[in-house]
Amino acid sequence: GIPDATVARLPVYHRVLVSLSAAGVQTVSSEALAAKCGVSSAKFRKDLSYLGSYGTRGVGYDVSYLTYHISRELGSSQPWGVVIVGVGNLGRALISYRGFTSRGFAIVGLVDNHPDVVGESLSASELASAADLTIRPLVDLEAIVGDTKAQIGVIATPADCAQGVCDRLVAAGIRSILNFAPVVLEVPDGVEVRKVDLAVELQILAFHEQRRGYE
Amino acid sequence: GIPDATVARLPVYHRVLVSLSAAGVQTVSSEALAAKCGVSSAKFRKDLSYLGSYGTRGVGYDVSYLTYHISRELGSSQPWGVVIVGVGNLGRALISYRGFTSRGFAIVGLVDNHPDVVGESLSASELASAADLTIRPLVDLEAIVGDTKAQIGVIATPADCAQGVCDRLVAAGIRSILNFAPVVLEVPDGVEVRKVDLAVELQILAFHEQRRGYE
Ligand SMILES: NC(=O)c1ccc[n+]([C@@H]2O[C@H](COP(=O)([O-])OP(=O)(O)OC[C@H]3O[C@@H](n4cnc5c(N)ncnc54)[C@H](O)[C@@H]3O)[C@@H](O)[C@H]2O)c1
Ligand SMILES: NC(=O)c1ccc[n+]([C@@H]2O[C@H](COP(=O)([O-])OP(=O)(O)OC[C@H]3O[C@@H](n4cnc5c(N)ncnc54)[C@H](O)[C@@H]3O)[C@@H](O)[C@H]2O)c1
Repeated sequence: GIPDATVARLPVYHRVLVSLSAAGVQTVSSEALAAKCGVSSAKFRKDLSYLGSYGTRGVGYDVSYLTYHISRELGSSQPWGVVIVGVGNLGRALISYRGFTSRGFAIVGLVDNHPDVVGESLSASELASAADLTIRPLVDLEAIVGDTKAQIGVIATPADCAQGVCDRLVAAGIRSILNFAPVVLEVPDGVEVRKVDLAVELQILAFHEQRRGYE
Repeated sequence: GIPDATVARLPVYHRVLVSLSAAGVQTVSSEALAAKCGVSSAKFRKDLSYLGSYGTRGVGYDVSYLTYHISRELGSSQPWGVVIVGVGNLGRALISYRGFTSRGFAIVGLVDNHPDVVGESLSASELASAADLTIRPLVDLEAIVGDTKAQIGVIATPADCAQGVCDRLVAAGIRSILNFAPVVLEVPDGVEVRKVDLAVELQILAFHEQRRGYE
């Protein structure tokens, strides 16, 4: 399949192409396009080859065709509805992060099980979304997924309840889960779980720092 | 160089090897070791080949030699001191995440510039570290890095002040930075910045969800 790193770059390519076609540019070389996206032209060409897209040697890429092609790959069903379960420190940092809404993700549901948290209302401007949202109890999870047609669940709860929350998200119809809790979730076939471990970022930094010591 | 994904797996290999040598195991096949680490044996052998480490066909790997070799690559200067600048929602989620301390990272400094936050004391048990820590003002950043010999800086501030914070970390001697703020930081040669964008995780999930629709 297509490598994750390539998938992660496609929205960047799409944004640059959209601004080029808005500026009336018809064709563009892979060097110029790659430079605007902050990657080498070899990496750019390699990424597009995974989509079966090749420029014409000496002419480059057709901007409007390539914009259409990438947006079809990325999916037109934007915005993607996201439900966040666990509205603690991490959940709140995710809620106010503008990087989600700017890429076509809308937070459509907030769920928690702590009596002090449930019932709290977050304003549309804080969520950068269309409407205010109230933090709802766990018992409402199925109704929220059903009403909003959310497609992605984010688990930001403690580890001990993460599997239970995951099972309920899957039973409600969610097939894509982003998990922060430090447990390995068991899911049926057809459900994809991505696990984030920010400690890995520190490990990579430490590994390189250690090697710098030898230079 | 060694791919990041390989670097991220080395601590897992190291933990498994440490428990095998504690159990008195002398040699182990790459299949058995890979299975314990949750990877294919082909990926395991490929990872170790980056370190110049090859098992003996039919015999496998020498557990104590391989443990020593990987721990040398990972660096023995654990624990690595980490200073977190910006103790808001994200900063607090990072502070209480057990995944950092369990991999040899100790939070040795907390810095913020909001009068309500500066002066707050966090207990050693909340930090899973040796001592209580008080959140200090930005003006103390250089003294904290000097006193603690911290090697890694984490930026969890809003975007508009992130470059300024980065410059001060670098001037204080930090050469490894984990940046969450949505800006591209400029740093001199010799300083490594890793940027986290959790929206990329959602993009990858959405990309696969979109493709599932075609199946
Ligand atoms: N993977 C990483 O890199 C990383 C980094 C930081 C934190 N974490 C993890 O993220 C999780 C959240 O961290 P935090 O600092 O925000 O913790 P937190 O305690 O501030 O927040 C957890 C929230 O989950 C809620 N909750 C508890 N049980 C629940 C349930 N059954 N259903 C719904 N909500 C429930 C709590 O009421 C609370 O609001 C933890 O598991 C932590 O280990 C992971
Ligand atoms: N990259 C990602 O995936 C991701 C995800 C979530 C949040 N974020 C980003 O992380 C940052 C923090 O998010 P948050 O939700 O914790 O925000 P927050 O407002 O809760 O916390 C920010 C903290 O930084 C402090 N601060 C502000 N200016 C400072 C300065 N000059 N020096 C020191 N401290 C300063 C504030 O007092 C506050 O405590 C934001 O930039 C946000 O966009 C990134």
